[in-house]
Parts: sequence; C-alpha cells; structure tokens
Amino acid sequence: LLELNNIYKTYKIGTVEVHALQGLNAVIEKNEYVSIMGPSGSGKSTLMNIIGCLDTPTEGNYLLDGLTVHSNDPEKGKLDDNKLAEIRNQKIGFVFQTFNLLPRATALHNVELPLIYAGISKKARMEKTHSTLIKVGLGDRIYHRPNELSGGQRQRVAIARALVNNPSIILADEPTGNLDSKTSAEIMVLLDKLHSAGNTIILVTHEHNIAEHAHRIITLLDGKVSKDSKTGKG
Amino acid sequence: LLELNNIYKTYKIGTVEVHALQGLNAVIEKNEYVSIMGPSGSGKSTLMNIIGCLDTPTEGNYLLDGLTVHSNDPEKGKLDDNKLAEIRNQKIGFVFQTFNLLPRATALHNVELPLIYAGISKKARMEKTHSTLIKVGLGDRIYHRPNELSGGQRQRVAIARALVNNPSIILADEPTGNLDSKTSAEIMVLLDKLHSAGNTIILVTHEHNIAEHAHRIITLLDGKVSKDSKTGKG
Ligand SMILES: Nc1ncnc2c1ncn2[C@@H]1O[C@H](COP(=O)(O)OP(=O)(O)OP(=O)(O)O)[C@@H](O)[C@H]1O
Ligand SMILES: Nc1ncnc2c1ncn2[C@@H]1O[C@H](COP(=O)(O)OP(=O)(O)OP(=O)(O)O)[C@@H](O)[C@H]1O
Ligand SMILES: [Mg+2]
Ligand SMILES: [Mg+2]
Repeated sequence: LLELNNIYKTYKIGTVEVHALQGLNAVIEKNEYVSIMGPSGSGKSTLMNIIGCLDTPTEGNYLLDGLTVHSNDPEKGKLDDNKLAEIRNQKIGFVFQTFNLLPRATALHNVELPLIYAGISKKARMEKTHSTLIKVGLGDRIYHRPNELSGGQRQRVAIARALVNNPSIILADEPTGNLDSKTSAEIMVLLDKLHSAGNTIILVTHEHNIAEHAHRIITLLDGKVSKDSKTGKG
Repeated sequence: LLELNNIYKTYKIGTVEVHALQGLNAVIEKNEYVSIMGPSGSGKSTLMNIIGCLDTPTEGNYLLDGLTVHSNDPEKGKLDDNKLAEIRNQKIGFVFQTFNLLPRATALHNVELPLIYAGISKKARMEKTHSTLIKVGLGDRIYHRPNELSGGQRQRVAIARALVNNPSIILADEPTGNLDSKTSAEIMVLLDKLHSAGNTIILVTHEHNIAEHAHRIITLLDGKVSKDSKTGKG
C-alpha cells in the first residue's frame, strides 16, 4: 500500500540544519495495524505528515497505492496539488497531535468539514456527523467550540473529524495523549473495529499498552527506523 | 496554603448550563505533592484554572496564603486584578494542558516572558532562560518557534516557562501527555526535586505511574471530589 524509500527531511533554522528524517525506509501493506514509537523529536510526526501527503520529503521516494507521491527522479510523475488534496480528503483520516481544530467553529462544524469537501448532501452530513460524535462520547457537546471543551474532548473532536469520511487509511498521532484510561479504551475499541473492517491503521503513541493493540511496532530513533517487529497480535 | 470551599463553576452554552464543578471542597497545605486524576471532562483543568487565579468560581470561597481570592460574601475583601496578576506571576507556575505558547516567538522568548514581567535584568534573564531550557533538554532548540518543534518539545517549552521564575506553587496540567517514557522520567525528576526544595506541586495526570510520584491523589468525578487518599510516599 505505501512504500517509503530513503526518505530525508531537513529543516533550516537560520544557518542550522535540522535532520528530522535521515534515510528512513518502510513498507506498509493494506489493512496493516502499525504503531510508531520513539523518543520526543525522533521524527514521528514528520513521518506522519509525509505519509498523509501534508508535507513532502527533502529527498526520497514515496509511493501510495501505486501512485508516485514524491520522487527524486523528475521524470517520474509526481502528484499535483489537486490530486494530493483528493487523496487526503478521501483516502486518509488524520488525527493531529495538536488537534488543529477551527477555534471559532462548533464541534459539529469541525467534524462536518471533510464531508462538505467531499460533496456530501446536508441531510447525510448531519446524520454522519452526529453518529460519529456520539461514537466518541461527545453527543452532548456538539455545539461547544474548542475553547469550551476539555483537552480530552478536543482530542475526541479531532478523532471524530478524522473518521467521519470513512477513510481507508487512518493516521492517528498520539490519539489518547489527553484521555483517561476508560476513554482511551473506548477509542482503541473504535480503532480495533475499523481495522477488522479492512482499514489500515497507523498510530503514533508513547504508551506501550496502546501500541500493543497494533500487530507491528516501528520504532524511530534520530529520524531512522531503529526497530521493526511484530507484536504477536493478528 | 490553599482552601477551596463549596466551589461551583457553571458555563452557559446557549440555554444549556454545564456544571463543570459542583460543590468541590479541598485543602492543600504548603509543600504538599498532590496529583489530580479523573475522567475526561470531570473538571480537572477548570479546577486548576481557579487555583491558578486564571478564572473565578461561579460560587464558593477560595483562600490562597490567607488571602481571599474569591468569596460569596461581598463584604470579604476580594483580590483585584493587579493583585491577582502579581500572584500569578510570582507565586504560581502554570503548565497548560494545551501549552498556550506565543506562536510567533522563539522557545527562548516564550520562556523569558515571566522574567520580563517580573522586572528581571536582561543578563539575569538570559542566564535563567538558557539554564531552564537546558534542564528540560531543549538547549539545541532555543531559537525554534512552536511550529518548528515537536509536540513533546512544545510541552517542554511550556514546562520551562512555568518554572523559570522559581514559583513556590507549581500547577502542571498533563505535563507528560506528549512525552516518551525517558523524557517523562526526566521531567518527573525535575518536579520531585522542586518538591524536595520546599515547593508545592499540584499535577493533573491520566497516568497512574506519574500520579504515584505525589504523596496524595485527589480524584474528581462530575465536578466533585470522589476520592482523596495518600499514595504512601513522603
Ligand atoms: N468555556 C466553557 N464553556 C462551556 N463548557 C466548558 C467550558 N470549559 C469547559 N467546559 C466543560 O466543563 C467540563 C469540565 O472541563 P475540564 O476542562 O475541567 O475537564 P478535564 O477534567 O480537564 O478534562 P480532560 O481530562 O479531558 O482534560 C467539560 O465537560 C467541558 O465540556
Ligand atoms: N518546521 C520545523 N522546523 C525546524 N525543525 C523542525 C520543524 N518541525 C520539526 N522540527 C524538528 O524535527 C524533529 C522531529 O520532529 P517531530 O515533530 O517529527 O518529532 P516527534 O517524534 O513527533 O516528537 P514528539 O514525540 O515530541 O511529538 C524535532 O527535533 C523538531 O525540533
Ligand atoms: Mg510528534
Ligand atoms: Mg483538562
């Protein structure tokens, strides 16, 4: 499904270069359930942004579903912005580490957005948005704006928004970081079910018990894969 | 040190009332080490904002160091905004659940701010800011802005900012939510040391192993204290 070859991502701060990813290689098949772990600053969110077509590597090749998203070879067809936006909206659901909600919109409208972009009718949008917010336990918070929600409630709005369009690839960056154990367990049940339904789940987490829901754990260190092993599940 | 009596906090969303705190009582002595736990939405951050003089209760009395911060009785001296700002700047260090960093300022300037408000000289500010950023492992990230930092690095800038003015009361709302186990352990060593040095630590966390660093755990449920017990430490 997705193939990352020799991926480099370098940022410049003034004259200093930060090597966020340094020659990363990974292949993830359709319907895999993968956790990504590693120290703070090791490149996990940078990797997720590249996988999710939100950012491009400085060097390296990224193939998604057979399409060349990015290539060192200018001859190979690279995807244009419209195509990338289409993939992001239809194939990928992204839960951001820092939520990235629209601050002046209600939880309802934040979750509704991907469906508006996908051209879904108002009636179908309302049904789907309501049911997804209920699934993450926020049925009684739909008209609250982000600053009228607790940290864990904002996180769940971000999760609902990522799932509302039934994406086949779910990228979740620390989805339970602000949740108590009971609510975390509810979210993991949701992700486990989506995996059983045939979707691909890639989740970044610092917590081992959350990572163990997946069938494989990829560990990053200094922008490279330092370990890649099965969890014994699946 | 701080005394909360029958604290209520009610929000209004349209016609709906949200009872974030419903008759909460707590007394915390000087140099205590307290963890606050409870489900998502149970009122922990709301409680922290009231303790930290960032928000006022709808009803109830709050005494801090003998001063009446808020009282139902209009006869009792309530603190004015200048006095509250002074307490916040000098006595209290607050690590916010969602960091609340200035997005266009560097890590250095974000951490420097409380010292500027306290009227500290430039030379002393630079020394203190640098050493605090080094303590949280960000010595090589001081010129990065928040969007040029990883989630865990932003969290550590928020921690550094809370500690830079040597406050005697440290309020930390989920300080390790975005940190891997090694970095979490480093931050907890820092907090444990600050406690041994005589300061008062109140930390909200969802993780039991982090909560167990404290000597007492207060558990909230639906805006009230549901449990209040010693951890066996200290
Ligand atoms: N400004 C606001 N307006 C309306 N409701 C609010 C507001 N702020 C918080 N709430 C509600 O008050 C309740 C308590 O919020 P609070 O942020 O204190 O929870 P919390 O215990 O910190 O949760 P979490 O663990 O998810 O961070 C929540 O149900 C939330 O929706
Ligand atoms: N826009 C940027 N400009 C400069 N440096 C950046 C930028 N974004 C990230 N970095 C740096 O790249 C490195 C990797 O960042 P990344 O966000 O991928 O880490 P992470 O593994 O997700 O960490 P965490 O667990 O703390 O979230 C970090 O050291 C960070 O400081
Ligand atoms: Mg990250
Ligand atoms: Mg909170």
